[in-house]
Amino acid sequence: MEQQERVKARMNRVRHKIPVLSGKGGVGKSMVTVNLAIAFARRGYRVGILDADLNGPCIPKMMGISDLSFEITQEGAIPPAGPLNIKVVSMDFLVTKEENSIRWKGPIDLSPIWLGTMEMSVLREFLSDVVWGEIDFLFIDLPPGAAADKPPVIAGLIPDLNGAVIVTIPTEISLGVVKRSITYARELGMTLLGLVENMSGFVCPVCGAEADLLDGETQRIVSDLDIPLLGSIPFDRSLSRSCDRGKPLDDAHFISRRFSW
Amino acid sequence: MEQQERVKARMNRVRHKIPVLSGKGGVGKSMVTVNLAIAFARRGYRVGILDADLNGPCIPKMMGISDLSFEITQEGAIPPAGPLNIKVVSMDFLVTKEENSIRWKGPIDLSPIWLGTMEMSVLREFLSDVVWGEIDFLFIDLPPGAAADKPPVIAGLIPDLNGAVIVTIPTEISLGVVKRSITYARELGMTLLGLVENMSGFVCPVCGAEADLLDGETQRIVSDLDIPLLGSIPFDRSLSRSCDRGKPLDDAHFISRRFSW
Ligand SMILES: Nc1ncnc2c1ncn2[C@@H]1O[C@H](COP(=O)(O)OP(=O)(O)O)[C@@H](O)[C@H]1O
Ligand SMILES: Nc1ncnc2c1ncn2[C@@H]1O[C@H](COP(=O)(O)OP(=O)(O)O)[C@@H](O)[C@H]1O
Ligand SMILES: [Zn+2]
Repeated sequence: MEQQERVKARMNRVRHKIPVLSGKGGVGKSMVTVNLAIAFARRGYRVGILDADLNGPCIPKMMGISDLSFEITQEGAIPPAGPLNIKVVSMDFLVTKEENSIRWKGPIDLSPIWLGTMEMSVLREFLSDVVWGEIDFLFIDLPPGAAADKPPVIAGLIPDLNGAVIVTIPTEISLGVVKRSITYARELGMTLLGLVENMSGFVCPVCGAEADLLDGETQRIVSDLDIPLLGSIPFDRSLSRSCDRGKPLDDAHFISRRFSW
Repeated sequence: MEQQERVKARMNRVRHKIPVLSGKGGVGKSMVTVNLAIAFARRGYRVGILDADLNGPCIPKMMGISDLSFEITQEGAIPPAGPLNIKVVSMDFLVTKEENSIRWKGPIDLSPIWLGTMEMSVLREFLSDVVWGEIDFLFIDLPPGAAADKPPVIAGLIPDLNGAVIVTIPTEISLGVVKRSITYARELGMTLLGLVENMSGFVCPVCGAEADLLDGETQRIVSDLDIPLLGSIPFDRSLSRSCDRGKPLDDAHFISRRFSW
């Protein structure tokens, strides 16, 4: 079967495919992807995560399964499962921990071209040769970036995407980049579910006051661009600890409730 | 003259070339580049910034000059200057604000290859055709990323680099990626000046307590990898405001003092 046919056959068994994107790196896109997947799995859905951020694949670590790997069978590659039986597919499973990234050994100025081509073929294989099984919600952690580079190309490899979730922090700089990626995503015909504002405030561990961390006006973007604000996540030490250690926050934690839309 | 010859001739007039890099995006690499340039310019040095992060060029905005541009002369392109006469060269000056990123109109899966090639040729032109003049310190804001992709390729285009500055935030995830980029940079023969830890703490605006924001042990990385810690920058609203508005912090601000090494 042609690779494209196999992608279609595998993706037909996935009911909803939700890309998670951000204009700039480091705004909490992977943290949001993981916590969304956990919130949906807790409600009984069959959930998967495709970590398409090939340069900084950190989903397996946030799910506590970075030392697992694929099981190769006749049927295809069976992905490892994390907490709540969430299936995870990531480049992180393909590299050994020491070198932990693929090295280009050819002429140095061809490396960006080689990397671009290789990334696309790895992603096509994730879609065509991984045994995803029946999945209700597949969350796709796209690499950071706006216009002409990777996110739209990767999204183009996956048939029938549903609405995308965009993650930002409330600074002018990050909101400026988000505006551009919203405009561009709409031009490509991607529907948008909404915006998640991360690091919206800080709860002081000494006196308990919730102080604003940053000045950016997310509300203005939400009304200017007519995109729903799905939730605001404060800066919280237990959240960064849960990502670092790969242990999901308790269901009752106030931040877990911010993800159950 | 061959392009490579022109690069050498221009770069011979720059005394110190200091790359600033980070494994992951969003850790404050551009903020550190801008504040380092300002600190050195305040001490009377002639300073330039090369914004080599082509996908998220935000140095002009942080320097308050995003509406300026190059002046094309016989001699070459004269870069705009920001506060303290710091020369800034950035892709941001080449795109119009609306579209604010270059769009690829060919077959969608060739876009990463085209982007990789185009980025390299834009950077070569920045190095060979910009009139830098006499510069004591040139800070180079490299794109985020570790191993095989852009940072090492871009660093390879510039002759005789001095020590590099690496920026991180104190989370296990970010420190893990930093470890890999330190190992890889050393393998490429790049000397390292040291590490800057950003978002190391938070000063509560209500009760004044400085609380730790994150758990990562930067101290452990500093001793394990034998790399000096150049400074720790807390999370501070006036700092994000100064980046968003393109107005440097006062010389007397406690954060400005953290940059005068
Ligand atoms: N609201 C938050 N509170 C505390 N730490 C956070 C928060 N959001 C993200 N982090 C931490 O910041 C780092 C970057 O987040 P990540 O999800 O990797 O960003 P991205 O995927 O956008 O690069 C991670 O170490 C994560 O644990
Ligand atoms: N210590 C800090 N305190 C407050 N805001 C910060 C701090 N460091 C960075 N920021 C803000 O976080 C955002 C990301 O910083 P930036 O320098 O663009 O990161 P990078 O270049 O690593 O992607 C910017 O909007 C900046 O203003
Ligand atoms: Zn307090």
